[in-house]
Amino acid sequence: MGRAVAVVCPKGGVGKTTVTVNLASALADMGFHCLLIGVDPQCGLLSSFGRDRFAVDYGLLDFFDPEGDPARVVQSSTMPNLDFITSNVWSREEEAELIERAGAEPERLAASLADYRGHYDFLFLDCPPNMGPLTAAALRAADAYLVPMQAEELAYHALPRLFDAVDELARGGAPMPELMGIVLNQVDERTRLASNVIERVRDDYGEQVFQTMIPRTVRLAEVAQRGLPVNLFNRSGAGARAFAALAEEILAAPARP
Amino acid sequence: MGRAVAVVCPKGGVGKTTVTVNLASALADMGFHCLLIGVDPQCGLLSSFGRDRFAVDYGLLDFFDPEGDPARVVQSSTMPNLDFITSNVWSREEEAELIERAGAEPERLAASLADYRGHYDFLFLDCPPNMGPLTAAALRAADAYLVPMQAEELAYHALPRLFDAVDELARGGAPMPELMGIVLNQVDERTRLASNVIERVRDDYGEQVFQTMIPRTVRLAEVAQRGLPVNLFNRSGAGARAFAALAEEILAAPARP
Ligand SMILES: Nc1ncnc2c1ncn2[C@@H]1O[C@H](COP(=O)(O)OP(=O)(O)OP(=O)(O)O)[C@@H](O)[C@H]1O
Ligand SMILES: Nc1ncnc2c1ncn2[C@@H]1O[C@H](COP(=O)(O)OP(=O)(O)OP(=O)(O)O)[C@@H](O)[C@H]1O
Ligand SMILES: [Mg+2]
Ligand SMILES: [Mg+2]
Repeated sequence: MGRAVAVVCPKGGVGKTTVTVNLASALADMGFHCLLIGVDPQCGLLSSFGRDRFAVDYGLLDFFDPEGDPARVVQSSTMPNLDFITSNVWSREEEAELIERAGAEPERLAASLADYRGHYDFLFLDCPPNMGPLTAAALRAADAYLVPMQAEELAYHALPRLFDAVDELARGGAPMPELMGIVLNQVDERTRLASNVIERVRDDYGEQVFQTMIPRTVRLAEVAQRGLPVNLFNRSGAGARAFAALAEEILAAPARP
Repeated sequence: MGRAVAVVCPKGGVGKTTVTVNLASALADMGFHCLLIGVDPQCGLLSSFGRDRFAVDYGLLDFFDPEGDPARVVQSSTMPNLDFITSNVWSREEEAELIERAGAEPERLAASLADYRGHYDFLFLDCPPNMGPLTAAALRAADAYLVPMQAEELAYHALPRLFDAVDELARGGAPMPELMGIVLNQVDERTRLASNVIERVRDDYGEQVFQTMIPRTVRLAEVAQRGLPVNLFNRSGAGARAFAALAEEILAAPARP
């Protein structure tokens, strides 16, 4: 059975989409079948695979919309072992409708994904920058959640808010996944700010912080422009190597009891 | 009468909070009285002034909550000419309530701010990374809106979605402000990616893109850690100079008819 992993952080721009795409691609490289689900209405996943929003009709909304067609939501990424489901909302009105349906039927995403767990080794859910109904639905559907953060002050401050929100959902009766870990991303180790934040986050969260840190590299910023994960155009670079190391670290970690 | 400016971009992490704090501080330096309003429940403004969320009781929620106390929402930043109103929600439940009230009474924020416009030259509204009810309320309260973006692909893709959302709100009858401009932030001009995106955004949006670009500097990333705008601890650096230039460019621009 495939492992469903929600990629979550209410702070914007920490690298949820970038980590989702490049970690999945590193796992796909090792032969694991991965399905990526764009839960974020921004459609960042679609751009990361070089696809235009007009090119795809079916997606996340079809899981929540009674008139939708869930059978047609999976798109091939043209890369082996890597498929995706995009968020297929564009207007504010559609987005508000999706959020409302996710709030009304929070377990619907989990139920819709159940069929896919038999076909994939990993299912990654790329969440929007908030802890609202869509992120809550993704957490309910997940076995674990992964938290990217920048080695910067505002991202550090977002962590207690994130974990409080997960606790609040659990207190409300929602099944919450285990924390897979916190991964530091866009790290420039030369700066005092970064080493200061890294030290504090390792002090506070200890083993829950991955050893592997993803550096800020131009190649990683180019992923969305090229429409390719970094290991497919810069295999030997620091970015691809870091995501391969992260994949190894995740595979080696025993799933918490 | 003070000018109300909403700082908006649905893409996370482009620098809405950083631009709000440092642009306002550059204007405060020139003698303009500025009020910053944290419309984003993440409370990024509070951190940027080194304040702890437990230290402030009154804020945005008091505008929307019938039992609130709007008279006590303005906090002094300890810097001359710079005050702020923070978002004072923490839990998911409180945030959901704030969003619901903003959706139900979208003109409430504009009405609450009306009193302050006589006391300040500029009122900046720092918005969350989405185009939902809080951003919509901020746009209704504003005379103009400012769009920070990174010189990166996913931020570039966010622009049509942003402008479509503003058009959609206008079609729905909401008074929408004029576009003050798009400001490129976190720019590393040495990369091909940045110059490529800059070229495209200037091609597409022409005069609507400010000439001034804000570079990515470590000092700017340190603002939230120090709890001070960059011109108060690194006055001669590239970050402070860029924000002073942006302030000049904004002051020089004729308000559009
Ligand atoms: N390690 C990295 N090196 C260089 N650039 C990066 C890295 N990680 C992310 N980026 C870039 O930083 C920006 C933010 O990353 P991304 O969009 O993945 O974050 P996000 O958390 O998904 O954002 P949002 O909150 O809007 O969903 C993007 O332009 C991306 O290309
Ligand atoms: N010009 C810059 N140079 C260096 N760091 C910057 C710059 N602008 C922003 N940052 C840093 O980048 C991160 C994102 O910026 P910020 O939080 O202001 O963006 P935002 O759009 O307000 O994010 P959100 O979408 O979460 O509200 C922060 O850690 C901030 O310190
Ligand atoms: Mg994203
Ligand atoms: Mg912000």
